[in-house]
Amino acid sequence: VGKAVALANQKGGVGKSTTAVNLSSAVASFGKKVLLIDVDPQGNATSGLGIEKEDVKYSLYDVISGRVKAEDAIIKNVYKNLDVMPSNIDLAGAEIELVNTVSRETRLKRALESLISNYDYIFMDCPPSLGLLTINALTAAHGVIIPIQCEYYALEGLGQLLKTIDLVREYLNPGLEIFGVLLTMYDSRTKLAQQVTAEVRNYFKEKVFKAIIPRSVRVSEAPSYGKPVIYYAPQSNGAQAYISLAREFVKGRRG
Amino acid sequence: VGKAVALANQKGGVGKSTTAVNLSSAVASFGKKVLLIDVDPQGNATSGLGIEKEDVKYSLYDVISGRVKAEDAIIKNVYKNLDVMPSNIDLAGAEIELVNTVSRETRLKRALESLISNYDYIFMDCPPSLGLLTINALTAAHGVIIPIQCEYYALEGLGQLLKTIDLVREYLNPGLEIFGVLLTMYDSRTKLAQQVTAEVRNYFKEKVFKAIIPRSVRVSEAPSYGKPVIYYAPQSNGAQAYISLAREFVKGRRG
Ligand SMILES: Nc1ncnc2c1ncn2[C@@H]1O[C@H](COP(=O)(O)OP(=O)(O)OP(=O)(O)O)[C@@H](O)[C@H]1O
Ligand SMILES: Nc1ncnc2c1ncn2[C@@H]1O[C@H](COP(=O)(O)OP(=O)(O)OP(=O)(O)O)[C@@H](O)[C@H]1O
Ligand SMILES: [Mg+2]
Ligand SMILES: [Mg+2]
Repeated sequence: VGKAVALANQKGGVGKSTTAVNLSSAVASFGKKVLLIDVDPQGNATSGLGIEKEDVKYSLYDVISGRVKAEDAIIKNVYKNLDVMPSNIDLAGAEIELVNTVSRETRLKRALESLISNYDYIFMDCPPSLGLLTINALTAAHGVIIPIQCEYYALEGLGQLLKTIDLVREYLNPGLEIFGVLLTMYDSRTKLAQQVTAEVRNYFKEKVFKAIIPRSVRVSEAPSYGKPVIYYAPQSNGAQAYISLAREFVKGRRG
Repeated sequence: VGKAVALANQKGGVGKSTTAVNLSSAVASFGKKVLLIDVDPQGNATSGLGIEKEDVKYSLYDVISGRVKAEDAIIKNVYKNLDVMPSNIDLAGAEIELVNTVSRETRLKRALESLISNYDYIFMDCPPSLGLLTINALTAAHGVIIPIQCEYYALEGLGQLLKTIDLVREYLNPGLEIFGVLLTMYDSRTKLAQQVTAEVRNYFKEKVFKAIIPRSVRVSEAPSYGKPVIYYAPQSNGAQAYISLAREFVKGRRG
């Protein structure tokens, strides 16, 4: 049975979508069957893989609101061994629509039951909030990867994120683990990056992935070509970092 | 009467808090009476100004839930001519608590009525979402400043943001204007920044501020010292850019 992984951090702009796109495609390039689900109404992971939102027939919104089965909203082989369940702006309405419904936190988990055995890994890209969409992803997940930007503000919300993970584990998903903490946009020239890195290692200890993603222009250019950086600029240090992260994740993942 | 300005963009990490902290302190350094309200539960603007969250007695959450008057939650003279209404994680609960209440969108606007004449400008830093907290800020504001990072993903959500501003103008706040669009984290060495800048100018035309904020390590280091960059590194190109933005904003603001 496949492992479901949420990319979550309510701090904005820390590299959740970039990691979802690049880690899922790197793992898929190893020959694993991978599904990427875009749980963010902004749909950055969708467009980062070159999918035009106008062409999307069914999205995660249609699945969560019960209109279609999960399989109907999947675009197959977007890249080698990589399927995508896209999202579009309709998903923005889901949070308010779900608030007063029954089992609002387990919609995504139930939708995935029928397809989880078709994949080795399912990655879910979360929006920058701890609202119902992120809660749905944490409830459906076996584990969480937490991208942390090597910047001062990035340290602030971690306590709240860990509290939310604990709450989900206690009430909704007892098996939820932290698969790892990923340092992103690391600029070795700045003191700040070194200070933040030291603090993150101090706080999370062995949960911090050995792979560190450097700040790299190729990484930020790749989405404008609709490609993961491992296909846009395979020799770049950003692409190489995501490949070693994928190796470390597949080899070392607990559970 | 003071002008209320919301810093809004649901895309994460585009420089909302950084702009809220540095623009408000630059305008205050000109001798204007300024209040900064932190409408983001993450409280980055609060800590970016050196305020310890444990020391905060009353926050925006206490004001919005009607427990205290706005004046009671204001910390005076955090920097020259700059008062702050801080936020802390309690505010994260407000979105869910407000959903089923009467006039949930106008809580902040009503709370500010008693104090708006004490200030020349009131800046509000919004979270990375278009939920009730951002709607409250847009409803209380005379105008919006939209920070846009010079990156590909930053272009995606703009249509939704403008739609939300239109909805607020139609149903909640007829006078809501766009005071301007601010290009942030501009790296002149990359083609991407030039491409994104060209697209933003094409889309927003004269609404784009002439001042462009460059990517600058001093800007990202300043919050770790609890200081606006204009006090942390006044000669840096980041500080100078925020000072010229402040001048342009104060001189050219319509209304
Ligand atoms: N390693 C990197 N080097 C350079 N730029 C990067 C890197 N990782 C991400 N970026 C850029 O930084 C910006 C923020 O990254 P991204 O959008 O992936 O973050 P996010 O956490 O998904 O944001 P949001 O909170 O809005 O969902 C994007 O423009 C992206 O292209
Ligand atoms: N001009 C700049 N140069 C370098 N770094 C910057 C600049 N502006 C902002 N940053 C850094 O980029 C990160 C994102 O900025 P900031 O937190 O202000 O964005 P935000 O839009 O408020 O994020 P959120 O969506 O989480 O509220 C921060 O770590 C900040 O220090
Ligand atoms: Mg994202
Ligand atoms: Mg912010």
